[in-house]
Amino acid sequence: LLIAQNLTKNYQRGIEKVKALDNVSFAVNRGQFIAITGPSGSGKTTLLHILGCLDKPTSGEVYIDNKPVSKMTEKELDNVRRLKVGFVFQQFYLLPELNVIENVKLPLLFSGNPKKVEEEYIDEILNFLGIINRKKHKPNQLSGGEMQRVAIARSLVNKPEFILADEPTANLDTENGKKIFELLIKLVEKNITVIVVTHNNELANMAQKKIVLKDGVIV
Amino acid sequence: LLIAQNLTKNYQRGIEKVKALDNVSFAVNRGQFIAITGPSGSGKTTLLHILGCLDKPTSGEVYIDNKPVSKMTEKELDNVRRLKVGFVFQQFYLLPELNVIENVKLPLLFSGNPKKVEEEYIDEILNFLGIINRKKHKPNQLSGGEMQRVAIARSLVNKPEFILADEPTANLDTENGKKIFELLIKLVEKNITVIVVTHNNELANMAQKKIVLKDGVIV
Ligand SMILES: Nc1ncnc2c1ncn2[C@@H]1O[C@H](COP(=O)(O)OP(=O)(O)OP(=O)(O)O)[C@@H](O)[C@H]1O
Ligand SMILES: Nc1ncnc2c1ncn2[C@@H]1O[C@H](COP(=O)(O)OP(=O)(O)OP(=O)(O)O)[C@@H](O)[C@H]1O
Ligand SMILES: [Mg+2]
Ligand SMILES: [Mg+2]
Repeated sequence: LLIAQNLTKNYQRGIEKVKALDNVSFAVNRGQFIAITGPSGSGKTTLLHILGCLDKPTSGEVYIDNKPVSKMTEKELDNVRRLKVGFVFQQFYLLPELNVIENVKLPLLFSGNPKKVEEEYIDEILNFLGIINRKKHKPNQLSGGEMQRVAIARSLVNKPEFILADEPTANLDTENGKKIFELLIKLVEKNITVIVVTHNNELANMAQKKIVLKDGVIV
Repeated sequence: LLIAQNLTKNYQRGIEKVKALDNVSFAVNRGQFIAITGPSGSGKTTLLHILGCLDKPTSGEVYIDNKPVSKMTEKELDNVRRLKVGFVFQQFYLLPELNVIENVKLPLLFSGNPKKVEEEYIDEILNFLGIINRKKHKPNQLSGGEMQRVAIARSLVNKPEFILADEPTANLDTENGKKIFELLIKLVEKNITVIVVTHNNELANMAQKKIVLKDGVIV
């Protein structure tokens, strides 16, 4: 379903070259639960962004449903980013001028809501995540963990085939973290492919497969 | 040294009132290591900002060296924020247009570097935190955990009497997280007062005193 083939990502800064990813290859099947772990700076976020078509590798290829991403049209790439993949960013990236419900519904605006997602479905997600009472708050009126949960809710709203989540429990206490584990497992049971970058060993151990990065290389 | 007396913080949003803190009181002695824990949304960040004079309570008082904060002049408050307290923010708040070393040295610019902090001292901190090779990177050229460590380095540069750290290991792996524990303990050994908000139970258990919040109340 998703293949990473010899992915390399270099960042050039003047004479300095940072090798963020070095020949990373692996395959993911539909409905699998994959954890990506490794030290800070090992290339996890870089890898996740390339898998989600939000960034291009310096060399190597990503295949989605056997189609090479480098050969996709802009229209096909948009389709991947807006409908196939739900992305939870490490930095959240909520829009400061929109409130919670507007931020969560933003992907529907871009996709035109082709799956006809209902208000009740969204409320169900917000309720499960414990943030239903924050629907009208703006991001600067939320705690760190509340912002994180809004970012998670937003990734689900287009009912994507893949969830790519970058440290989704970093700002959460144990109780709320467990709710996220539960959510991710429910998605996998619905045959959604979940790839999560995490420093949380408990969450990583729930995955069917662990990819461990160190200095941009799979170890 | 630091006294919180009946701190209450309400946020009014139209007809809705959020009670972020409700009658919170405790005392902290010089050189103590205090952990503040509790679920997401329980008021930890709100409390830390009030203790660090970055926000005012709706009612109640903070005393620093027996001086009530509400009676301090703007000059005295500036002195507290710039020299007495080193603050590590949950959202980091690094300036995007400055590189790492410029971001770390920013407090020296505001304080006029009265303690004559040297370049070697700063390099020592960056080296200990494992980010010495990122001195010239801008924040958008850093990983989440690297940004977190820059925020920690910045809080130390004015050699403050207090460190107030909001989830300083949230974006770090176990190894790098342990480095932060080590750093905080070294500071406490130097008689610096450390108050850390954390979801990390291992770090919280190293503290001499734990303050547990739930719905804005100490439990
Ligand atoms: N400006 C605001 N207006 C309204 N409500 C607010 C505002 N700022 C914070 N809150 C609310 O106050 C509560 C406490 O927020 P706070 O950031 O202190 O929580 P926290 O314990 O740090 O949570 P976390 O562990 O998620 O970081 C939250 O429920 C939040 O929604
Ligand atoms: N635009 C850039 N220019 C130069 N170096 C970069 C850039 N973006 C990232 N890097 C570097 O690439 C390395 C990998 O970054 P990445 O964000 O993928 O790490 P990570 O594994 O997600 O780390 P963390 O656990 O701290 O979030 C880091 O050392 C970072 O400094
Ligand atoms: Mg990352
Ligand atoms: Mg907080």
